[in-house]
Amino acid sequence: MSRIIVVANQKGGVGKTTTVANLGAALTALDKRVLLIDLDPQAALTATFGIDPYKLTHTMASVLLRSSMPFSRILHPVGANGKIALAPGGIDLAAAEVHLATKEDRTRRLQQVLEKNRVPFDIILIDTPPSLGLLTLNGLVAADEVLVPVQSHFLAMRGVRALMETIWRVKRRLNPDLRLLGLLPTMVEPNSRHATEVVEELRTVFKSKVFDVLIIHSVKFAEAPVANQTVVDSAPNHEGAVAYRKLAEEIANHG
Amino acid sequence: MSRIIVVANQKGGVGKTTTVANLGAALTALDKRVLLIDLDPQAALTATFGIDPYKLTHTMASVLLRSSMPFSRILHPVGANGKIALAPGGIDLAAAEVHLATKEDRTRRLQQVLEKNRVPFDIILIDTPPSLGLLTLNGLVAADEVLVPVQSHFLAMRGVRALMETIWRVKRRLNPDLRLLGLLPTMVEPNSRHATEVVEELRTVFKSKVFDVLIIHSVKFAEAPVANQTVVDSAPNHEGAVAYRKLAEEIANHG
Ligand SMILES: Nc1ncnc2c1ncn2[C@@H]1O[C@H](COP(=O)(O)OP(=O)(O)OP(=O)(O)O)[C@@H](O)[C@H]1O
Ligand SMILES: Nc1ncnc2c1ncn2[C@@H]1O[C@H](COP(=O)(O)OP(=O)(O)OP(=O)(O)O)[C@@H](O)[C@H]1O
Ligand SMILES: [Mg+2]
Ligand SMILES: [Mg+2]
Repeated sequence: MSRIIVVANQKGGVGKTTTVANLGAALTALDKRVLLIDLDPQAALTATFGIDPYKLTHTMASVLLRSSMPFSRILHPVGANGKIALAPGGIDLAAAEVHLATKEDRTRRLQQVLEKNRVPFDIILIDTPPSLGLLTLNGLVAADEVLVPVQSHFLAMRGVRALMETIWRVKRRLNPDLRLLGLLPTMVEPNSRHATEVVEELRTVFKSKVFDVLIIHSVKFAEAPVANQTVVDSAPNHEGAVAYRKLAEEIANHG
Repeated sequence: MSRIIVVANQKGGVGKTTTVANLGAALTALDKRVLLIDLDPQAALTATFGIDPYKLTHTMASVLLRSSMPFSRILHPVGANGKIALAPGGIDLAAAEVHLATKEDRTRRLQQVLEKNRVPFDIILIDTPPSLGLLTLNGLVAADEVLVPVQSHFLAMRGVRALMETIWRVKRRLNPDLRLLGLLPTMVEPNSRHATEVVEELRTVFKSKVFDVLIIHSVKFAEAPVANQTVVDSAPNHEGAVAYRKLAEEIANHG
């Protein structure tokens, strides 16, 4: 049985895609068989691994709308040595979301696909867009666990409570197995009192649900996607890479 | 006649809200009468000025759904000396967006409201959520000009072309007066080759449509909202405040 972890936060630009890509690379280095799923119409995860979503005929949109294309056929090998499987996103996901809105099982499409196709993966990571719409809901319903990156800024703190309420509602009504894996402080500016105070506030409110690992703010994370790489693969001794590897170990060991 | 500028970019966390707040404060300092409109259900702009959206009975949602509440009655005085008017956002905007989807004039609600209520403002700035859904479309249809903040990271560059296509489509079908005011490079890491390359790429592709002004990356922008302030008001000599004031002058003088 695969472990399905959805990475979600409706606040934009908090490090969701970066976390899926780097955590995926770090889990692969621990010999886990990893599948990454891109549910964002902007397909930043797909672009991070050098795939041009505009050139794809099949993305997650076709899978959610149940086209004849089998799930395994849309997968691309990515990452160092092509060891990660990626189910790409693309702009047609925006139209798919509108189309799904009229369907009875609109929140369960991804869950159904993964139930039919779980075979070869140990861990499945799902990237979501900055909203709490149907695409993110499909991720929350399909998943066993939710990982929430929280940028260590005041404005990013505000949305966490609303997100917890959404997770709770999904758990009550749609996916009783869903549990919060943890809150991951991201973009922590070194030597910034503000960042320290935000992380302390997170730990006060959410206690052990906040990972010990912090991801520091570093321009390396913005640079790596240019070369279609993750920081974990391109700069393994970088502080950010070390942090994502620690996160991977913590997640792999407390399954 | 007011000048209506919508600040939009579907990529999350690129500095839309920060730009509306700081540009608004800088324009007010130039003695412009400024109205800020918060179209984001997460209402970060509203929170930036110390208003708790959860405590409001009337937000932009009531206005878009044409409740009996007149537009002028939902406005709050904010900023230094309460000189800025704010039309607050809130979580009910998410439900309003779903409700609007069934209406014939779903993209024109904001335009209609502003046509009826333009009276006292020189400049109206509209903040939008990180998506190209109905709320952002209402902003694009109601506006005369679009200002696009672009984070100076590779991943943020990707969405600009798709956004330009959306602006062009809105101009052709819904709002012939809409024009691109400019692209504003944000979060430019000082001394980073990556940031310089991204800004150079922007200037190569979009030429004079890229503002000369750059907004540097500074933790001050994350800190200011904690004290319900903008950097323009709280640290007027800070490089970021100077940049937003320059932007305000450039916009005010090239009306
Ligand atoms: N720790 C970090 N330090 C500095 N920059 C980072 C860090 N993590 C990610 N970034 C950069 O910040 C930007 C936002 O990150 P990312 O795209 O992963 O966030 P997101 O939550 O997926 O955004 P969206 O809401 O648009 O999907 C990207 O350009 C990324 O390269
Ligand atoms: N120039 C800057 N340097 C550093 N941090 C910044 C800068 N501008 C904004 N920020 C911070 O980065 C975060 C994202 O900015 P902001 O919320 O304005 O972006 P946004 O595009 O409105 O995000 P969303 O897509 O979620 O609405 C905020 O916490 C803000 O305080
Ligand atoms: Mg993303
Ligand atoms: Mg915003």
